[in-house]
Amino acid sequence: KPRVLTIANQKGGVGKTTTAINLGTALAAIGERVLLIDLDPQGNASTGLGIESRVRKLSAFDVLMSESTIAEAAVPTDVPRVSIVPATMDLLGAEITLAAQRDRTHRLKAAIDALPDGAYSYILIDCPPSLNLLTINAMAAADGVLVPLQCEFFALEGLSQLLKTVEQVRASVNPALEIQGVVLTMFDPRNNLAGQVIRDVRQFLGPKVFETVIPRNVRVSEAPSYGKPVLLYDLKCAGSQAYLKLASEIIQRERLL
Amino acid sequence: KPRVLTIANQKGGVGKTTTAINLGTALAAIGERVLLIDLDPQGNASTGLGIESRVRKLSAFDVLMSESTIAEAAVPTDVPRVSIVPATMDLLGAEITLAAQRDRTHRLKAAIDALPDGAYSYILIDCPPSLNLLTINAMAAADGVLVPLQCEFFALEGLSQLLKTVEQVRASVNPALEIQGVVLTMFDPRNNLAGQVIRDVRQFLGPKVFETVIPRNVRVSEAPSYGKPVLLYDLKCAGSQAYLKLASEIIQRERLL
Ligand SMILES: Nc1ncnc2c1ncn2[C@@H]1O[C@H](COP(=O)(O)OP(=O)(O)OP(=O)(O)O)[C@@H](O)[C@H]1O
Ligand SMILES: Nc1ncnc2c1ncn2[C@@H]1O[C@H](COP(=O)(O)OP(=O)(O)OP(=O)(O)O)[C@@H](O)[C@H]1O
Ligand SMILES: [Mg+2]
Ligand SMILES: [Mg+2]
Repeated sequence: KPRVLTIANQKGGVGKTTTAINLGTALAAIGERVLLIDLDPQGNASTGLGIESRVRKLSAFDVLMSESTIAEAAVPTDVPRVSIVPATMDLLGAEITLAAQRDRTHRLKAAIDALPDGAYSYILIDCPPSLNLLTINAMAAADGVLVPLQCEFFALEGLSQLLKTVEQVRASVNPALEIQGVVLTMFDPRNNLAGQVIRDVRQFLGPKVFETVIPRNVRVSEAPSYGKPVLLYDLKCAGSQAYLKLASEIIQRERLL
Repeated sequence: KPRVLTIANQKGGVGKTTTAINLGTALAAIGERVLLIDLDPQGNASTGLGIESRVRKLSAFDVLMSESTIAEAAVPTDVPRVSIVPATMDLLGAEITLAAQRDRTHRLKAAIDALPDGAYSYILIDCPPSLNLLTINAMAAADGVLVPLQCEFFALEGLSQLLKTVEQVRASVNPALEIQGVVLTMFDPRNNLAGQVIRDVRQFLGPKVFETVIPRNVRVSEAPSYGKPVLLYDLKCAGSQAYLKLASEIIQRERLL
């Protein structure tokens, strides 16, 4: 059975998509077979992996509507051992379309459970910046939630709400759900506040916060315009090295589980 | 009648809240009477103006539910001539609660139209990072949409979808709606891509893009942790000066309308 990680945070622009693409690539680089599922109607994870919107035939929307299986919708990317179920704008209508269905929170989980055993070892789900039905579907399907957290004041404010939501999903929809970890992103050592945020978060959440901190690194934000993960765009840069370190920290932690 | 500007972009973390708070403060500094309406369940605009969540009695949710008028829900802030209708987490339930109402897209407009004449000269509405019923309500109530755009690749990708949505709202819900302008935010001259994004956007949208560009400036991101707009936290910094320039550019443009 694959390990399913949902990458979620309702605060916008904190590095969810960047973490999905680059952690996925780093896990594949160390030998894992990775599937990304792009649940954000913006489709940034699909674009960031070079899948242009005009070639997206089947998508995560079709999977949620049971029009297609994951096996049919998943497409390979330029990254060895990384496939993706792309996103389309149809996802904007998922909430209204699924609202009346009894199993509306478990559509994604059902699709993942139908995958043949051994197809993937990791599944990463990129979420939109909201706590809507798409994000709930992702949490219902997941073993763990990975929370990217920008080292900024507004990002800290949303953290307790997110933890409450995970609690609610665990109580009602997915008893096995846990916080995989919080990964601090876009850290700029010149910003005094950032250091303060890191100290606060480590104090508040202790071992739930990954040791690895992702630095702010311009190469990370340039890579998507070439349709590539930063590991393919510039393997030696600080951003790539941090994501490789995060991948091995995740594997280490899971060995201990 | 007040000029109503909706600050919207479904891409997360592009500077919507920062622009609502600081443009509002800058407009007040040059003599306008400003009301902010915080439509984001995260409530960052409310916190960034020093309204802590435990003192928020009435909120934008009560206004949308017609439980309260704007006059009752609006509270003063530490900034002279700036009031705010704060946000609470209840807003997360607005979409489901309003889904069955016939006038669900015009609730906010009705509340704004009920305001006594001359109460405010500008109303700024901060939106969540999605194209949901809250954002549609804001667009239905607005004269113009102000689009903060981060100088990054993923932000550019979402722009055409946002423009399409504005078109749809104009065709179905608010024929008077127009794009007030696109304001480029968090510009870092050391980032080659940022310069490219600015050239692309000016070429694509021409005069719809404000001359004023908001620079990335650490003082801007420090101010909210003190519950203050950056203009009160550090008036001389590059961020404050840019928002003052943006306010006068908006006033100039409106004089020409
Ligand atoms: N470590 C980093 N260094 C520099 N830029 C980064 C870094 N991580 C992400 N970015 C940039 O910051 C912006 C926001 O990141 P990203 O889009 O991944 O966030 P998100 O949480 O997925 O946003 P949304 O809430 O819209 O889905 C993007 O333009 C991205 O390229
Ligand atoms: N000019 C700037 N310079 C430096 N930091 C900035 C600037 N503008 C905004 N920020 C910071 O960037 C982050 C994102 O900005 P903000 O929260 O205003 O965006 P948003 O679009 O409202 O996000 P969301 O989509 O979650 O509502 C915040 O932490 C903010 O303090
Ligand atoms: Mg994203
Ligand atoms: Mg905001």
